[in-house]
Amino acid sequence: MIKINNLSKTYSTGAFTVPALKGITLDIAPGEFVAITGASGSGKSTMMNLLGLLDRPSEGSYLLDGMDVSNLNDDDYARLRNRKIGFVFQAFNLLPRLTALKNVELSMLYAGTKHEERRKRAVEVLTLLGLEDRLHHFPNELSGGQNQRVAIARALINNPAIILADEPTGALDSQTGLEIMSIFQELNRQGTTIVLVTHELNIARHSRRILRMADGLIINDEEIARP
Amino acid sequence: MIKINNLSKTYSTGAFTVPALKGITLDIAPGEFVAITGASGSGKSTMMNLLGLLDRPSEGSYLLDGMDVSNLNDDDYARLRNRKIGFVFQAFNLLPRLTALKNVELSMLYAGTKHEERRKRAVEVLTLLGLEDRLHHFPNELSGGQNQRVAIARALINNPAIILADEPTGALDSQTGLEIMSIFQELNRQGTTIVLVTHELNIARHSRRILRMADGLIINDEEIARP
Ligand SMILES: Nc1ncnc2c1ncn2[C@@H]1O[C@H](COP(=O)(O)OP(=O)(O)OP(=O)(O)O)[C@@H](O)[C@H]1O
Ligand SMILES: Nc1ncnc2c1ncn2[C@@H]1O[C@H](COP(=O)(O)OP(=O)(O)OP(=O)(O)O)[C@@H](O)[C@H]1O
Ligand SMILES: [Mg+2]
Ligand SMILES: [Mg+2]
Repeated sequence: MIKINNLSKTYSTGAFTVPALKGITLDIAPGEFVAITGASGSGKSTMMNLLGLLDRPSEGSYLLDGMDVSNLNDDDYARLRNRKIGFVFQAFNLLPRLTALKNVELSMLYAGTKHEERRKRAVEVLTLLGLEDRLHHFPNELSGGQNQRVAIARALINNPAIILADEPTGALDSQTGLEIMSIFQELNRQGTTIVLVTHELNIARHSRRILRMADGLIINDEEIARP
Repeated sequence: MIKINNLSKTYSTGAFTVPALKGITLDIAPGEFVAITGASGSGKSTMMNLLGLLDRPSEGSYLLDGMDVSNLNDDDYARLRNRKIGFVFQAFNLLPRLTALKNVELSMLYAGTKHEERRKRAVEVLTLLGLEDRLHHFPNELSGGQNQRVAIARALINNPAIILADEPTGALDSQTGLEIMSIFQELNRQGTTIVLVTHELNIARHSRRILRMADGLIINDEEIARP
């Protein structure tokens, strides 16, 4: 599903050069459930942005479902992302002038879903995440954890083949965090490939494989036995 | 230091009314170290915004260091906040067009600190938080946890009497989170009153008193024995 080879990313401006990712080689098979941990600044979000087709690598290759993404122009890059990937951003990235409902509906536009169907599905997913009373609130009228759940709803809504979630429980109390993880586990049982970044070990333990990053490299890669 | 009586906050727009805080009565003495936990949406940030003089209550009273804040006009409200309180926002709230260094320096302007002194102190605090190589990066050139640490630096820089921190370790790996907590404990030993919201119990256990919130009320208030 995901095959990266020597994937590297260096950010550089006039003032500095930051080698955020230093040549990562990694295979993730369809249906896997992977957690990524590592110190702040170790390159986790950078890696997720490359996997999520939100950015281009400086070096190395990325085959997504067999397709070499470096051959795609920007439009095809975006189209592939919208079709295959649901992304939960570390900073949520909701549109501040749209309500929770409209933020989620918007991400269904690309899939060409009809209006009534979009509304119905968006209400379902937001309800699943406990937000049925907050559909018409704007991001600044929602708590941190409510905003995070809207971001999660937006990622799930198109039933993507891959979910990439960057700290999806960072703003949630433990109980709500566990509810999110059982939703992810259910989606994974139905075949969705899941890669999530987390700094909490009890969250990481809901996955079946834990990668540890440090200074732009993967320093550990461990299958975990499921109870 | 903090005395609130029947403090309430209801958000209402044309479309809805949300009673986010339903009458909280609470005393926090100078030098206390308090943690606040509770489900997503239970009113923690709302309470912190009222304590931090970032918002006004719908009902009830707030005495800060003996002063009834309801008597203050908006300018005096802001001036008291800048003098007494260091606030770490759940969403960091950094200015996107200023570097890490300038974001921190800016919050020293109100205190009337001289330019060289501001620069020197800002570099010190950012270095203490591990950001010495990121001083001149903008928020979009920093990782989530680096942005959170800039927000923390900004709250500490004026040596405030009270630190209010809303999920200050939410975006940090466990190791960095523990480093932040030892900094807070050191400040508390020096007399700073600290109130922090967290959903992680091992972080809450660095405090000496844990308040639990649910549905806009405090439902538990427990001193914890320190080892
Ligand atoms: N400006 C607003 N207008 C309307 N409702 C609001 C507004 N701000 C917050 N709320 C609502 O008030 C309730 C309490 O919000 P608050 O941000 O205090 O929760 P919280 O405990 O900090 O949650 P979290 O743990 O998710 O950050 C939530 O249900 C939220 O939807
Ligand atoms: N646009 C950018 N320009 C320059 N440097 C950047 C940029 N984005 C990220 N960086 C740097 O690259 C490194 C890796 O960042 P990244 O966001 O991937 O870390 P992370 O592992 O997600 O950290 P966190 O756990 O704090 O979210 C960091 O040191 C960061 O300062
Ligand atoms: Mg990150
Ligand atoms: Mg909050």
